[in-house]
Amino acid sequence: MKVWAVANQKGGVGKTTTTVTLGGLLSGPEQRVLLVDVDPHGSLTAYFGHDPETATRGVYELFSQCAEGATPDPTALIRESRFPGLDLLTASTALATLDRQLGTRSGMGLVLRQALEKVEGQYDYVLLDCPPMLGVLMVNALAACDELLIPVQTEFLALKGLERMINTLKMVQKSRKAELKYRIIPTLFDRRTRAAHEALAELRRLYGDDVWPGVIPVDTKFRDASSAGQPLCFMIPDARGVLAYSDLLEAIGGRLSEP
Amino acid sequence: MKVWAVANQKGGVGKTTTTVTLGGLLSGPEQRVLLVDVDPHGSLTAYFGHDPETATRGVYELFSQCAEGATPDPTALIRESRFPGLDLLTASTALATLDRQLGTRSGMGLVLRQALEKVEGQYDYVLLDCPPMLGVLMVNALAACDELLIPVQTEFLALKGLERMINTLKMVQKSRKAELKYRIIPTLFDRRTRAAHEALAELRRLYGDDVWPGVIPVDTKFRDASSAGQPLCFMIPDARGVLAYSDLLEAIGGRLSEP
Ligand SMILES: Nc1ncnc2c1ncn2[C@@H]1O[C@H](COP(=O)(O)OP(=O)(O)OP(=O)(O)O)[C@@H](O)[C@H]1O
Ligand SMILES: Nc1ncnc2c1ncn2[C@@H]1O[C@H](COP(=O)(O)OP(=O)(O)OP(=O)(O)O)[C@@H](O)[C@H]1O
Ligand SMILES: [Mg+2]
Ligand SMILES: [Mg+2]
Repeated sequence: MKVWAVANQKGGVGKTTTTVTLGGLLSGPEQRVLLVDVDPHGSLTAYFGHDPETATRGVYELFSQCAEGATPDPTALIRESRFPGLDLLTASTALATLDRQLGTRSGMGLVLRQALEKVEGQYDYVLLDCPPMLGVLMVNALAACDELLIPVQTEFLALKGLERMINTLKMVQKSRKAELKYRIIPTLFDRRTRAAHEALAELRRLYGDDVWPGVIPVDTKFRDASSAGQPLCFMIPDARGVLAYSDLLEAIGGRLSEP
Repeated sequence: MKVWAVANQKGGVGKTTTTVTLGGLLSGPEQRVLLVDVDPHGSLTAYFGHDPETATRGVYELFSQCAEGATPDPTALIRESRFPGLDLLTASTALATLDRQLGTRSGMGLVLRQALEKVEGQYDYVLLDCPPMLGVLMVNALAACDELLIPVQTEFLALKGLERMINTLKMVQKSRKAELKYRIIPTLFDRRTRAAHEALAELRRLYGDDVWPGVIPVDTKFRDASSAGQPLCFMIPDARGVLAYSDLLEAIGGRLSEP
């Protein structure tokens, strides 16, 4: 079971879009994928038609199980989506109160990791969609994943924020046993603007091999897919954005599900 | 002194771009504006050339003053920008630890409001750039402001998240004396895509007069402005995006500074 986290403290860089699209490409009758929404805002949860305001079975319950002394177990909390082989662990707005509730209480950084150990073998891939903020939820996701995907918008402000994300990783790295591999994914690349080409060149200069050699282009069909509540690869399999994410999957060792 | 907060829990909708552009349009030799970066990620701080990793004088210090029992006073923390009449109160990454540190300690929701009372009369406008997450920082900004601007991307996922933002307001409203007026600002409007027109129509149907009648169009020059570290109105005064923000200012009662 491969566990990938999709994270960046900068907002609106394509974290949810990356999680949904990769989940769509990986899942099928022979290959099972679990998408976990670790963001209190619940974009992924809403994408699949659930309401984070009222959701009562999801990631938050893992933390309440742990606070009561039990080992967190997601089995009864997981929901099926309408797509074969694609399951969900949803978010709720209550997750936004976790940092305040847990305060400086120790040991709450491994809740997600312990929970995913319970479903080892039931899924081929688990994808974690992270919130745009460093807190207990992001720390949980970074402790639970084998590899980290960092979507970065190809523009100046986003590059500035990336340094901070990498510094955060170095901080978390100290508390992990295995090395946390990460890969930077240039997203929302608009080939018509000079600023995008300059930002991309700068990104490759600063981070070299840590950056995936391809780019995810701007593709307005992602917006249509989100209003339809389905991964774009199920709607328009040869859309520009889908083909780019398929190339990414090959580069990071993901096996595309047989269509 | 008018205090406006720019907030939305959804990431990447143009909060920082709105704060910077309105700040540029309002500020000048005769009209003084304070921009406050309330986001631990520090996009606004980085935009003006400061580093949120190392910044030691800013919003975080207001909270430490308050935790030590003093009344928070921003006077010594405010920095001048290189633009006349435009000052900054910067963010630092340490702000991300506030929720955990403060835990359920009461009374920390009014720090920003008390601090801004200390500079009453020194500024004509104060703009608060909020983080994409509900926590003690957002609560502080909502308690400190007279009016709230909510940038909303004109697409499906962002509309779903808006409901949650409005519910949050209703929650915070209970603890405020004066009514919190808000206005929804359609941003990143791409007139070439059907999804944008549909989302805009749906936004107006759901929220009626709470939505500003105009739109902020997609304008790639905002990206060039952010790499140049200056508000777009100082670089290209008649750019599409700048003209749209000037229209917005007129609608919300802002006085454009004499160029
Ligand atoms: N390659 C793309 N082309 C066009 N639009 C895109 C692309 N990727 C993402 N988007 C759009 O950009 C917006 C932001 O994307 P998304 O919500 O995935 O970002 P995020 O990083 O998850 O945001 P948040 O920080 O709020 O969690 C969405 O409207 C999405 O449809
Ligand atoms: N009207 C616009 N046209 C084109 N690009 C825009 C526009 N408004 C914002 N942008 C770009 O979109 C990206 C996101 O904008 P911005 O950082 O202002 O959003 P935000 O809501 O502050 O994000 P965060 O949630 O991370 O704080 C930036 O790259 C910015 O340059
Ligand atoms: Mg997201
Ligand atoms: Mg911002």
